[in-house]
Amino acid sequence: MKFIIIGLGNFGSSLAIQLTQMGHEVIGVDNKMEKVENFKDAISHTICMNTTEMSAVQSLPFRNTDIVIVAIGEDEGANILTTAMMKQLKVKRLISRAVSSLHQTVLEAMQVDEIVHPEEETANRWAWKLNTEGVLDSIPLSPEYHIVEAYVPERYIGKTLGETGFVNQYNVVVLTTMTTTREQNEIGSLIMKNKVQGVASAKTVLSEGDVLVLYGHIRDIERLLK
Amino acid sequence: MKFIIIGLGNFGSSLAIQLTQMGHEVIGVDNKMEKVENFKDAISHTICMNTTEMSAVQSLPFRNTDIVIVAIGEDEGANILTTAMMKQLKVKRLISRAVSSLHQTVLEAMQVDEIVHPEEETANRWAWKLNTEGVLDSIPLSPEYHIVEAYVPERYIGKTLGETGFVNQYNVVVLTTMTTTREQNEIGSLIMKNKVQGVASAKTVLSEGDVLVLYGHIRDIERLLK
Ligand SMILES: Nc1ncnc2c1ncn2[C@@H]1O[C@H](COP(=O)(O)OP(=O)(O)OP(=O)(O)O)[C@@H](O)[C@H]1O
Ligand SMILES: Nc1ncnc2c1ncn2[C@@H]1O[C@H](COP(=O)(O)OP(=O)(O)OP(=O)(O)O)[C@@H](O)[C@H]1O
Repeated sequence: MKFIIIGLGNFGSSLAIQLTQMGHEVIGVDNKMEKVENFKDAISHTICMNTTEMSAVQSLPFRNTDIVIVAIGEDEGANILTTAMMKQLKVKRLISRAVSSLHQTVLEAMQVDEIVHPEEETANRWAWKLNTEGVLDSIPLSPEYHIVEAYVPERYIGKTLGETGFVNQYNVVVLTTMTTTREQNEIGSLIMKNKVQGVASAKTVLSEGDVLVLYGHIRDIERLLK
Repeated sequence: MKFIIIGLGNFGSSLAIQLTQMGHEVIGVDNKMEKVENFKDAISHTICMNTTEMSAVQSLPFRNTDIVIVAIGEDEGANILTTAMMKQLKVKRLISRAVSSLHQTVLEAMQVDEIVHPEEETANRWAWKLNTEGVLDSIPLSPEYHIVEAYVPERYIGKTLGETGFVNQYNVVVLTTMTTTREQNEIGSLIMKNKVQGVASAKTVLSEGDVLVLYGHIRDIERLLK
C-alpha cells in the first residue's frame, strides 16, 4: 500500500521505517532537513517540506495514497493545520496523532478517521503487563475478555493440556505455550527468551517455567491461575 | 502493588493514572510543580522533586516499592542520572524509558530490568494494524505466529464455526468473534463499535460484517482469509 507520514519524530519515523520494511511505499515528510537526511535510506522516499503551507503540500501525490498519517508531536498547532489541509485535500484515510485532550477534541471535530496517542497507548499496554504478579501480559479485547500470558500453575506441571481438562472447566481457549530460557544478549546481560510452541493441542505438554497464552473471561482466568 | 513513577509527561502520567485506577499504590514524581498539582487527584500520591539529586531521591520509600519506572523523556541526561540513582539504591525492579538508540545502549549497560520505547512500541502496533487491507489488527507472539483480527471470509458467512471446519483445515485457534455496529459518539460522528462475543465454540454463527479473532501461523491465516 502507499502511505504518506508527516513528522519524523520517534513515532513517525519508527512507523515509516517499519512500513517500508514490510514492503509498502512510504513517503516520509519533515520540515527539518537533518531528519530527512537521517532517514533517507530507511524510508522509501523522504521529502523536506513545511506541511502547514498549502502551496507545498499540494505537490504531494495524494491521489494514489491509501493512508496519510500526521505524526507531528509537540507543535499542536502545526499538527492541527496539517490535519486541516489533509481534510481539505480529501485524502482517502486520515490518521492524526493527538498530544493533549484539547488537541483530541479538535481532531474529533475535524472527523479524522483515527486518532493515535503514542505515549498513552504504550502506557496502557504496560499497565496491563505490570498489573498482576505472575501474569506477564494481559491484552483486553473487551473489559472482561482478555488474552493473558501467565506461568503454568503448579498443579498442571507435567500434564498434557488434554489431561488437565482446564479448557472445559474454565471455558478458556489456549492459543499456545512459550518455553522460557535464559540467554546472554550482545552485551553479556542475561535476558529471558520466550519461544512460542506453534499452535496448542490436547497433546501439548505443560512444563515448569512454561508460559500459557490463554483467552477467556478474566474472572475464569483468575480462578484457573490461583 | 506499589509503584514509583518518575516523570509525569504523557507516558508517565498515563501509566501512573491507569495503575492508580487499577487499585495500585502509585507515587508520581516530577520536578515541575504544575505537573504535580495537575495530577494530584488522579494519582495516589504526587511529589515535586528533582530526581537527579541523591539527597532528594533518598527520601522516597524504596524499600516497600515493587517497581520503579523512570519515564523522563526529552532530557536524556536526567533520565540516565535518575536511572543510575535507582540502580545504586538497589530497587527491586527498574524499568526505564529510552528516547534514542544511544540512550538505549547506556540503559542496557546499566542493566535495567526492562526498557520502554513508548513512541516506537505504538508505531510497531500500528504498522501491523495498517499492514494488510481487510485485516484490522495483527499481534505477533513470534515472527510467524500471530493473533489476527479480520472480517469473516465470504464463503463462511451464515455457517457455524463447526460447519466451516476451517479450524482443522488451517490449524488455527479461534478465540472469539466481534460484531461491528455503527454508533454515534458524543460529538455526533459515526464510529464503528466492536462487541466481543465471549469465548468461541463450534456453535458460534459467523455473520456478515463479523470480525474473526484467530491465532495461528501467518501463512495458514493468509490462506484462510483469501
Ligand atoms: N510544519 C511542519 N511540517 C513538517 N514537519 C513538521 C512540522 N512541524 C513539526 N514537524 C516535525 O514533526 C516531527 C515530530 O514532532 P516533534 O518532534 O515535535 O514531536 P515529538 O513529540 O518529539 O515526536 P516523537 O514523540 O514522535 O519523538 C519533528 O521531526 C518535526 O520536525
Ligand atoms: N530531573 C528531573 N526530575 C524529575 N522530573 C523530571 C526531571 N527532568 C524532567 N522531568 C520530568 O519528566 C517529565 C517527562 O519528560 P518530558 O516531558 O521531557 O518528556 P516527553 O518526551 O515530553 O514526555 P512524554 O512523551 O511522555 O509526554 C516532564 O514532566 C519533566 O518535568
